[in-house]
Amino acid sequence: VPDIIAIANQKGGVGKTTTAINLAAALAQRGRRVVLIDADPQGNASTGLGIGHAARKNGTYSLLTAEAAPASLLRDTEIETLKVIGADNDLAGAEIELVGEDRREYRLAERMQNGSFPADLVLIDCPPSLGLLTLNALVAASIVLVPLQCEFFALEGVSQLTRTIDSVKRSLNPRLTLGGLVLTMYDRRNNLSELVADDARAFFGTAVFDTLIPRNIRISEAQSHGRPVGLYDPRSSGALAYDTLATELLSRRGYP
Amino acid sequence: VPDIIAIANQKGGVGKTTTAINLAAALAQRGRRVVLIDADPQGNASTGLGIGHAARKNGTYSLLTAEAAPASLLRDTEIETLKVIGADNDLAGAEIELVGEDRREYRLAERMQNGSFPADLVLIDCPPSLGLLTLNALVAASIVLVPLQCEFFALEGVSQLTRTIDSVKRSLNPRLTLGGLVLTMYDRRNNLSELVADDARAFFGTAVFDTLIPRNIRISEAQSHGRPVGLYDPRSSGALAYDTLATELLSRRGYP
Ligand SMILES: Nc1ncnc2c1ncn2[C@@H]1O[C@H](COP(=O)(O)OP(=O)(O)OP(=O)(O)O)[C@@H](O)[C@H]1O
Ligand SMILES: Nc1ncnc2c1ncn2[C@@H]1O[C@H](COP(=O)(O)OP(=O)(O)OP(=O)(O)O)[C@@H](O)[C@H]1O
Ligand SMILES: [Mg+2]
Ligand SMILES: [Mg+2]
Repeated sequence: VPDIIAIANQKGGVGKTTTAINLAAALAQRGRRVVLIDADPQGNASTGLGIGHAARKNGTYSLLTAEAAPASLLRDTEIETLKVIGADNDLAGAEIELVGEDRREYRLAERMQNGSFPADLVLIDCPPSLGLLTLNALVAASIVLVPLQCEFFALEGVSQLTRTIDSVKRSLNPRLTLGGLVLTMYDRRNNLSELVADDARAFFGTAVFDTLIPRNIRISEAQSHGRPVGLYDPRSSGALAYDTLATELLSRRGYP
Repeated sequence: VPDIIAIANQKGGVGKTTTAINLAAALAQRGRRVVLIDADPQGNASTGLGIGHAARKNGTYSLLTAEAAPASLLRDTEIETLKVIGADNDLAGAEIELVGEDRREYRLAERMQNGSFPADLVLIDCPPSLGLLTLNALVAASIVLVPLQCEFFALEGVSQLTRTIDSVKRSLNPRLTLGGLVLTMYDRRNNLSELVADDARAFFGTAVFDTLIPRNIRISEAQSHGRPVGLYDPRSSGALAYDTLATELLSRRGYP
């Protein structure tokens, strides 16, 4: 059974997609078989990995609403062991279609059972809300990674997210735990970054990953080329940070 | 009847709240009577204007679900002519409670009729989604302002937003129009900013405001002090830009 990691935070623009793309790529470059599921109708993770619009037609929307074999929805990327299930705006329809369904929060979890696709790790990029798409990811996941932007509003919403994680754990998915908080867009020149990082560590302790992701323009440039930063500019501070994050995640999860 | 302006974009972290707070403050500092409605359960606009948690208890949630007189929900700010209707996490409940109701998209528009509060301009800060809270804002509004971050993913979702605006105009609110796109977090040192700005102008023409909002650390510092940047550091590039934006908005709307 793959290790399923939801990447979630209802605060917008905190680096969920950037973390999903670059962490998935860094894990795959070590030979792990990784699947990235784009669960955001904006489809930014699909764009950031160069998945064309036609290739998204059978993607996360079909995974949630149709009966197609999940393995048939996997799209190739530049990295042999990294596959993507893409998203487009149709996925916004799934959220409305599922509302009246029985066991609507379990749809993704059920579709991913019985070894539906060969993977060691599955990462799920969530939209900036705590609606049905994010709930499906939380019910399917074993852990949640929470990107936390080192900016002022970032800490505001985290207690709402941890309350949601606790209530999903209690009533829908008992194995779900908080995998940790990842500090993103850290800018040494800006003392707010330091304040937010200190606050986060004071509040969440060792749940905050040691790896700090710096603000690095090569990260957004890579996205405009549809490539992970590790391939676009392997020696950039962004690429090195996501590689370190991959090491830390594997060691926290007890991988050899 | 006040001029009602929704500030919306389902892409997260693009500067919706920052624009709502600082544009509202700049308009109020010219003596216009302004009300800012925080329609995001994260309550970042409430925090950014120093509204305490107790003062949010009777806020946008009550405006949408209860019968309290709207004028009784107005909270004072440091600026005499700027009032706020605050938000807290209860507002996330309104979205669920309204789903089954008749005319659920018109709730805000109906509550703001008949001169419910003395204002020249009402700004509504929307959450990063196109759900029921944003729909209520679009139905109540005369125009939509769309903050567009000068970063790669920013242009991805805009066509989905303009489609939503068109469909709201066709079926729910015939007077709604696109008020314009405001380019935010523009960074002269980063050529992606220039690319996004050029793309936006090529695509939307004069609908893109001339005023560029620069990335300016004083803007986020001001938020951590619960004050608009125009009060926190009036000579900062951020404060000057939002003041220029207020001038441009008033002239585009035909104010003397
Ligand atoms: N470390 C970084 N350095 C520089 N830019 C970054 C970094 N991380 C993210 N960005 C940029 O910040 C913006 C927001 O990041 P991203 O889209 O990953 O956030 P998100 O949380 O997925 O947003 P949403 O809430 O809309 O899903 C993007 O334009 C991205 O390119
Ligand atoms: N011009 C600017 N210069 C520097 N920082 C900025 C600027 N505009 C916004 N920010 C910072 O960027 C972050 C995102 O901005 P903001 O919260 O206003 O976006 P939003 O679109 O309202 O986000 P959400 O989608 O979560 O509602 C905040 O931490 C804010 O302080
Ligand atoms: Mg994203
Ligand atoms: Mg906001």
